Amino acid sequence: PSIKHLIQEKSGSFLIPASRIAFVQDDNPLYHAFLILTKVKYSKIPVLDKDKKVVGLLSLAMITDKMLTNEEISTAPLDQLKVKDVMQTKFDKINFVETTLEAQLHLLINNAFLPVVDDRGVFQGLLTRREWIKAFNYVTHTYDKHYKS
Amino acid sequence: PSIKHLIQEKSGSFLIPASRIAFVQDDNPLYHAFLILTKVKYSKIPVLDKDKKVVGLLSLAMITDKMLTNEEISTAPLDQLKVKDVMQTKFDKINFVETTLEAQLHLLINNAFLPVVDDRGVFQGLLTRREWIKAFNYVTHTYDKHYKS
Ligand SMILES: Nc1ncnc2c1ncn2[C@@H]1O[C@@H]2COP(=O)(O)O[C@H]3[C@@H](O)[C@H](n4cnc5c(N)ncnc54)O[C@@H]3COP(=O)(O)O[C@H]2[C@H]1O
Ligand SMILES: Nc1ncnc2c1ncn2[C@@H]1O[C@@H]2COP(=O)(O)O[C@H]3[C@@H](O)[C@H](n4cnc5c(N)ncnc54)O[C@@H]3COP(=O)(O)O[C@H]2[C@H]1O
Repeated sequence: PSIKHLIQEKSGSFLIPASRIAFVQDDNPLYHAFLILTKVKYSKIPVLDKDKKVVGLLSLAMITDKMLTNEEISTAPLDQLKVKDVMQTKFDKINFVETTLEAQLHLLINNAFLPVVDDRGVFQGLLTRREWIKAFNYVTHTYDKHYKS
Repeated sequence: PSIKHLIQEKSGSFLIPASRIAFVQDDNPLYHAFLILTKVKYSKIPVLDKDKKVVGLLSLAMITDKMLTNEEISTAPLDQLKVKDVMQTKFDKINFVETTLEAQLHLLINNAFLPVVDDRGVFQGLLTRREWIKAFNYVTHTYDKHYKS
């Protein structure tokens, strides 16, 4: 069996389901998102709209960037702006049904995680580098043990 | 050849040298670190002391956590505190000479990156998940092409 087949067997368990993912909504005030990101400590999280579709990604740096004014560091933007005003709107996401394993791995070269959506764009969960590396670690131990040369 | 050997050939190029790494010093005021982290956009960076040894890791969340007071979000801590007052001091780091490839991969399961140091603890650069995944991606293409079954 090829490496690809060994990983394919394990890949069903890669998805971290939506229920375990920290997120914010696009219409939340920045104040709320600042608190969420400070407390959950994940560096970048998905942004969902009212229909649970993934519409952006958000990190603390996108928020603190608005706090840097000419004079000083200001907290005023936290009350004035919403998540949708600062979030990253250009990002990779995948539909498990349509995306091959090779395509997933290729995207994980430049993305620490990939939001997974269904055919209607509704958020299903995250595919993370950690899950992939765990599987690779397992596979190379298994493979090298049986096929050592 | 085993997967391990194929990766070992490429692993010389994994280290991102210290000259290309964004960092802060442990005695910098938080104000400075806040600006650095907001501008470079890396989510977590190494903290070095005067002797260029890695003494901690720093993210924006460690700084914003100090800004959450009972009343409101305050910028006062940015002037009052230093990087060493909030940085993460418990973290994994590796010495390339001493660490096997398996040990590196195992550590990358729970670490997005690993600071690399020499025998005196002086910062050499970072080993990142991105570099590992690029190598794995290359190796599986090569391996499966030659040893398909
Ligand atoms: N609370 C925690 N418990 C245990 N380990 C933790 C952790 N927070 C971070 N890590 C470790 O640090 C890595 C980088 O986390 P980061 O938050 O920068 O980057 C994360 C974050 O942006 C996002 N992410 C992961 N899990 C998430 C969740 N439950 N909710 C929201 N975003 C998540 O996916 C990125 C990659 O995650 P990955 O698991 O591959 O890699 C994680 C994981 O290995
Ligand atoms: N300016 C940029 N240009 C291109 N791609 C970018 C980028 N900033 C982030 N990325 C992509 O996002 C991933 C996660 O970045 P993050 O800053 O959360 O997490 C980073 C950051 O905490 C640290 N890191 C990487 N390069 C660094 C550098 N030059 N200076 C300081 N820290 C660095 O190592 C972690 C893992 O990095 P890795 O390369 O595996 O994975 C990176 C990379 O694939």
